[in-house]
Amino acid sequence: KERFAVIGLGTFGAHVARTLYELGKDVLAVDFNAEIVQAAAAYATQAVLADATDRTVLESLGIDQVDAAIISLGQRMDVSTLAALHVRELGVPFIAVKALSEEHGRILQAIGVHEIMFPEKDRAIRLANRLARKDVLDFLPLLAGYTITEIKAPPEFVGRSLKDLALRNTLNVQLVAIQSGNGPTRKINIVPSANDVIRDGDLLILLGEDRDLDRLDDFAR
Amino acid sequence: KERFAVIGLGTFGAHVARTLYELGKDVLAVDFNAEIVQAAAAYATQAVLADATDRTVLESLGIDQVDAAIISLGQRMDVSTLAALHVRELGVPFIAVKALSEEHGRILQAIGVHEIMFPEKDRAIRLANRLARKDVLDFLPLLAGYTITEIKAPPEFVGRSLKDLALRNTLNVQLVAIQSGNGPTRKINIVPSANDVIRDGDLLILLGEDRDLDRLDDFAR
Ligand SMILES: Nc1ncnc2c1ncn2[C@@H]1O[C@H](COP(=O)(O)OP(=O)(O)OP(=O)(O)O)[C@@H](O)[C@H]1O
Ligand SMILES: Nc1ncnc2c1ncn2[C@@H]1O[C@H](COP(=O)(O)OP(=O)(O)OP(=O)(O)O)[C@@H](O)[C@H]1O
Repeated sequence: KERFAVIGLGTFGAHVARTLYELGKDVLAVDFNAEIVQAAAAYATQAVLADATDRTVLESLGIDQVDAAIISLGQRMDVSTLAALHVRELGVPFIAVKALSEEHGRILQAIGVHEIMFPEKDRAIRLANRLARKDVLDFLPLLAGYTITEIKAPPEFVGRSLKDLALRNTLNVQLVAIQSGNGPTRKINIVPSANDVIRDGDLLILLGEDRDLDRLDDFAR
Repeated sequence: KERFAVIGLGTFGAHVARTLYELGKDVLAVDFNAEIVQAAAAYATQAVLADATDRTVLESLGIDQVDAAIISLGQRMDVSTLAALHVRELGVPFIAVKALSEEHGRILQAIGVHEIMFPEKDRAIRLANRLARKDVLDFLPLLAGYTITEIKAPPEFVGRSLKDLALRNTLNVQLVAIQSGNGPTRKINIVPSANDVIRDGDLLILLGEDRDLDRLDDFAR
């Protein structure tokens, strides 16, 4: 059975732990705040009070045996980086860390962290870009939380028809246009029909709520 | 010209302000932390030291005249909700707030906030869902005597297709995945196809016996 260590139980960490736990995974939740650890008993297999910068403690908790570690330790770069270093040295095969800044991200990358996340920054930039745009669909931004965005056709979509993909039902986003080719051979198919098929290299113009469009980013990675 | 009020300049707020400002918008940035306000002068039209729960101050700043307000005020629900209420009462047509929790979100909705965001929660749930999935790579490390290792694409490989490299024949290792980019733009191409080309900066994930992988190290130096 897969075992995960979630180190730091702020908003981000608590949600990671809870989601994994509810999916039936073995979750070791770590924080140095007693109240938080107490609450974590409800969403983790094991909730432990510990200082994540203490390598000996981490080792005694069996962190070296987990399949993945997720680190989100608050506003101090040194604390977060040190914990990531220890977890790396303990040989954990997959480490994800919520970074405080781009520079922090580069340090984490240098020490071998596998996944570095900037959720507030990503969401902030998306919001700002939407608020700043003057679109044909200008009135749409007033529909709270909706955005028009473009993504390259993910490999999983290529060769499939819109009817088959059923984006509205599966991902709650609507494909409003497909742009194929570029330069003089560029074509744009607005309000595509159900039998249209997505081709490699197509640009998909999607309408949806930000939270649903965010999910597509995973496809498009 | 569009004018935006960004109230609260933590990670989220600062990125909203900076993005809008760099897009040429008129940005009024508000925070009650003097150091933060000082730094904000670099990414806002006007950076003001003020307590966002003080309606009189907000009014004197001309918040009632902005096109949209973006509020992200930290860990206190009362502070955030009060600021949102004032901004709403001042008649700002579009208000976006970073919520602390689902319950906080419901309160914000009740007072008429137009857009409520949960960036850490959304990202956390996506990460957890992905980690919980069984990927092709999971069982590979269990092949006895074999190792999965990663190397940076050696210069000799860059620009060449897998078919052309014929790693299995020449070096007795199998390329099981190529990882390109990093951080939020990281992509992983699992079981790449023969025509895929290796790019500078790619991380090659290889399966093979240690002695064969060792030989690759010579390439990768
Ligand atoms: N050295 C440490 N050892 C263990 N836990 C720590 C340590 N330092 C901080 N923490 C915990 O990490 C958690 C970090 O959460 P916090 O809310 O500060 O921030 P965050 O990671 O910036 O954000 P978010 O709320 O978005 O998850 C807190 O619960 C805190 O108690
Ligand atoms: N009453 C207030 N008036 C003005 N500014 C405030 C007030 N209360 C808090 N702030 C500011 O709001 C900002 C909130 O940022 P903080 O980093 O605490 O959190 P956040 O909103 O949880 O998260 P993030 O870092 O993800 O943006 C801080 O810069 C703080 O100084």
